[in-house]
Amino acid sequence: VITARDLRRTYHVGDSTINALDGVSFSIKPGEMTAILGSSGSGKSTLMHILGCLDRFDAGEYLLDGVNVATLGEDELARIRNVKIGFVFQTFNLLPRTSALENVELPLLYAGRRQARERAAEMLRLVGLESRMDHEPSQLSGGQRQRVAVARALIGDPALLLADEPTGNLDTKTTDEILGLFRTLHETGRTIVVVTHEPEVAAVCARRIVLRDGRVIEDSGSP
Amino acid sequence: VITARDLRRTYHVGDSTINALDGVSFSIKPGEMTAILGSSGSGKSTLMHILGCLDRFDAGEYLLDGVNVATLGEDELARIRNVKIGFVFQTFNLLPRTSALENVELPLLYAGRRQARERAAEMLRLVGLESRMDHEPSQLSGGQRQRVAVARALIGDPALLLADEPTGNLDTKTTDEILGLFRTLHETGRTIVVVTHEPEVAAVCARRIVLRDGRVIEDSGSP
Ligand SMILES: Nc1ncnc2c1ncn2[C@@H]1O[C@H](COP(=O)(O)OP(=O)(O)OP(=O)(O)O)[C@@H](O)[C@H]1O
Ligand SMILES: Nc1ncnc2c1ncn2[C@@H]1O[C@H](COP(=O)(O)OP(=O)(O)OP(=O)(O)O)[C@@H](O)[C@H]1O
Ligand SMILES: [Mg+2]
Ligand SMILES: [Mg+2]
Repeated sequence: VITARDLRRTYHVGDSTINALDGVSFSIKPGEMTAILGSSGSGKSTLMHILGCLDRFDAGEYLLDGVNVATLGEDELARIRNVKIGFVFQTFNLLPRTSALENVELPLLYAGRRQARERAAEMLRLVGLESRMDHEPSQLSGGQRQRVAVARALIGDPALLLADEPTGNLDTKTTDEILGLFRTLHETGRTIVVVTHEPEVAAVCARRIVLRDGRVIEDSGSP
Repeated sequence: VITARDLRRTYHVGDSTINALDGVSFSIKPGEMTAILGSSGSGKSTLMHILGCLDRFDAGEYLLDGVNVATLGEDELARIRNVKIGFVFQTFNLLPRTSALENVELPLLYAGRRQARERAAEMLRLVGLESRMDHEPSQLSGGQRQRVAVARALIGDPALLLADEPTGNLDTKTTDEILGLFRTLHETGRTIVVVTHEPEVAAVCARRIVLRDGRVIEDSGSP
């Protein structure tokens, strides 16, 4: 479902050039659950943003379900982001003056789906936040905000879930609950890619890709 | 150095009342290194903000070095926050259009200390960010932002370090480096309180306090 070929992404700050991705290649089959690991600054979030069609790349090729993403227009990219992909951001990216319930239902409203509010309430129940539905992000703990971000990513029942460190702010028990939701989604055949630093999260992934300095240094699934 | 007696903090959202802290009591001696654990939403950040003189409490008593914090005026509280305490926020709270170097030197500028810039550069070197000093927060990875927040908290060589989940976005190796810095600070006799979900961080703390639903349910140091 994902084919990345020699992806490159460069940033420029002052006179310096940062090769955030320095030639990343791998293929992910439909239904695989993959962990992406690597030290802080190794390029994981940069890669996830490209896979999620949230950011461009400077060189290489990205095929999503066989379609060359570089050839797509903004409308088509927006449709893919809202309908096909669920994305959990490392920094949550919740709307500030908006309740947890309204934050979670947003992807369904964009997709024109019915019963957005009921589904959002159900999703928040599944992540253990049914007593926090009307709280705004500033009225939630760090881990509660993280769970709202997870609920929002899962609500559209996405074909591809991309989760960038979805449990970093959670205790073990709450982490297990979130992992349980990911496994339930996975069992319906969805493809899941999780960036994580936590061994218990990597442990539930059949496949493991490790980045260092913008390159793949390990890939348990490579032929 | 810290005496908390029956601390209470209540939030109101709509018609509901949330007892974020529901009678928290403990004493921390000078030079102790304490881990605060508890599930997501159990009150850890709320407690840390009160200990850091960043937030008020609704009932109970907080003595910091024998001084009753409720009797202090805003100027004195500001001085304590900037000079005596180093605080690592769960959400980092970095200034946006400001380089890592400028973010880190800020506490020293507030305290009127000399050589703020040289010390900030040294601090960033210690957290592994010497090649990122001129980057703004939006030009840093999640774990790099977290390390800037740690550097800023440590730069004033604070008597009391309060760190709210300082390694949640870091891989194991980088976590160990940060823990090394905390242990170095601890060995000079400083008092350290760390909120964490990570066993390897709790493991370096001699004392452990566990919260649930705004109460202390476990305290390895209580008499
Ligand atoms: N401004 C607020 N208004 C209303 N409720 C709040 C507010 N801030 C926090 N809360 C609630 O108070 C409780 C404690 O929050 P706190 O941030 O202290 O939790 P925490 O233990 O730090 O959790 P985490 O591990 O997820 O960071 C949570 O249930 C949260 O929903
Ligand atoms: N907008 C930007 N401008 C300049 N450099 C950037 C920018 N965004 C990221 N970088 C740099 O690119 C590198 C990769 O960043 P990325 O966010 O992908 O790392 P990461 O693997 O997700 O790290 P972490 O585990 O800390 O979240 C980092 O060294 C970072 O400093
Ligand atoms: Mg990242
Ligand atoms: Mg917290």
